[in-house]
Amino acid sequence: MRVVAIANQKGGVGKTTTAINLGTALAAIGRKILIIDCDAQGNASTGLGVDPTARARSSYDVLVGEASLEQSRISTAVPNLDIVPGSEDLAGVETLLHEDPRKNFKLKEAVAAYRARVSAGEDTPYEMVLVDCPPSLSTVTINAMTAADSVLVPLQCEFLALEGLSQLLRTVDLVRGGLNPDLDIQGVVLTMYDRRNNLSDQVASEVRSFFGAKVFQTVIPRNVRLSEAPSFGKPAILYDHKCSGSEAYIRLAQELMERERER
Amino acid sequence: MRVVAIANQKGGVGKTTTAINLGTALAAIGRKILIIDCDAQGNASTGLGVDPTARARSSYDVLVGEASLEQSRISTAVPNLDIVPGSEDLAGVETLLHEDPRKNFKLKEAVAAYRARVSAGEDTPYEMVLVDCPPSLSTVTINAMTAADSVLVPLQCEFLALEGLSQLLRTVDLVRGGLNPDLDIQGVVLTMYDRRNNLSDQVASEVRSFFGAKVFQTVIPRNVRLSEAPSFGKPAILYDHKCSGSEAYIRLAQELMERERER
Ligand SMILES: Nc1ncnc2c1ncn2[C@@H]1O[C@H](COP(=O)(O)OP(=O)(O)OP(=O)(O)O)[C@@H](O)[C@H]1O
Ligand SMILES: Nc1ncnc2c1ncn2[C@@H]1O[C@H](COP(=O)(O)OP(=O)(O)OP(=O)(O)O)[C@@H](O)[C@H]1O
Ligand SMILES: [Mg+2]
Ligand SMILES: [Mg+2]
Repeated sequence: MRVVAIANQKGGVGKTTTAINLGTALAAIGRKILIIDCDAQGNASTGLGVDPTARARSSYDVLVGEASLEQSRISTAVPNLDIVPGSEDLAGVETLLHEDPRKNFKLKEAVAAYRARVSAGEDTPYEMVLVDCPPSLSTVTINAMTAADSVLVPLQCEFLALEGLSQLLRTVDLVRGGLNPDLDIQGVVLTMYDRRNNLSDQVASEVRSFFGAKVFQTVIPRNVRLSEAPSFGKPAILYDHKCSGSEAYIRLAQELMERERER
Repeated sequence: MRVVAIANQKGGVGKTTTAINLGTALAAIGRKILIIDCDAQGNASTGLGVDPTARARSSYDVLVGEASLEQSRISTAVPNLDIVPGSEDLAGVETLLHEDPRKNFKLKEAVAAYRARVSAGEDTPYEMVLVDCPPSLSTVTINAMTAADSVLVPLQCEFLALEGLSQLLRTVDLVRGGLNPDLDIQGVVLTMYDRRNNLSDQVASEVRSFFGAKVFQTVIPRNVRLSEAPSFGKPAILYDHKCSGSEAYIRLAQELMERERER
């Protein structure tokens, strides 16, 4: 059971879209996947068609220690794909956990408890857990990085998106230095690539020269079907599996599984 | 001196692009403008060509009470436009101010101190102060809303961007109920509108039916020149004043000044 934090404090770079569609593509090739929606807006939950009234328990309850992963997860319309929904309450986590000496380990402890259930034969394992992070380096994102085996960084092919990279990498180093020594960078995924626009190419080549082989070969193109799909409560792969966005996420899932095999 | 917080916790909706280009357009019609960059990535500072080494003091110093606005502001390449730069240290504000009973009033107090200087003839007033907020409803954004006369909400014409609106409005109500009774919503600006795509129209009409006259007539189109300009350290209006993005921000500045006159 590998835990991957999908994180980047720059807003609107495709974290949620990657969590939903990479998760769906992995589930479509038979892997059992859990998405943990750690964003107060609950975009991943909406994009997977989870009605706001069906979110009795959420990642907030898990982070504050009031519910386990198995109590909070619900199934989605996609076979093999479960989700722990997000909740507006997450905006209050920073304040609520401030005095708690274990504030950075809450998600790690919840994952460890689930792994113990699996070892005891009380539950079936997920092959991968994807954590959709909010656009900040706050306690929620630190929790995700502390619980994770690796960080997947969606990077929009825009100039301003390059600015926050060094801060993100320093944060990963900080977490690796204290909270989670085994944390590594799974990879960088270029998103919203528009081949008609020079800027996309410039950003892509700059990222490849900086991150080298860590950058996935698969590049996610800008594709309006990806942004339409959530309005139907479906991942793009169910909404329109032939569009360029869906095909790219299917390729990304395959590339990710190859990397996992080589590990 | 009116203070306007440019806020929306959804990431990547055009908060920084609006702060830079609306600020530049207002300065170009002769208004004296101050931008306060409250985002840890310092995108507004970069987009206005402020070199990272020239950011000796920042909005962080203002928020923790170690520097005044006039000590932290610097001029930009745009006449009539000054900026208080952003800084990575802002990521630590939440923790640093947690125990401070005045934690939500830091920016308000700095603005009040500046106003006192103006009354005493020690400084010239800004006609407007634009605060570029980070993509969260944390202490930094609450500070901006507490110091502000009104909130300007950039809203991307995308389905997922609608999700966070109710939480944003509740936060404005909360701030109005306790910290800043005079806070109102200046308006909603539709951004990244793409007329080739139905979704943009659907989102735009949904927003207009929800917010009515609060929605600016001016709609900002998706225009690649707006995303290229920051890589040259220039606002779009200096980089390419004839492009559709620049023209839209010039119209928005005029519409905003009309609204201010009618107030
Ligand atoms: N490849 C793409 N092509 C076109 N639109 C996209 C693509 N990826 C994401 N989008 C759209 O862009 C917007 C931002 O994407 P998304 O919400 O996934 O980013 P995020 O990083 O999760 O944002 P936040 O920082 O707010 O959590 C959404 O409206 C989404 O539908
Ligand atoms: N109208 C537009 N047309 C095309 N690109 C745009 C437009 N407005 C903004 N952009 C680009 O979209 C990206 C997101 O915009 P911006 O950074 O201003 O949003 P933001 O809300 O400030 O993001 P964050 O939540 O990270 O602070 C940037 O790369 C910017 O250059
Ligand atoms: Mg998201
Ligand atoms: Mg910004």
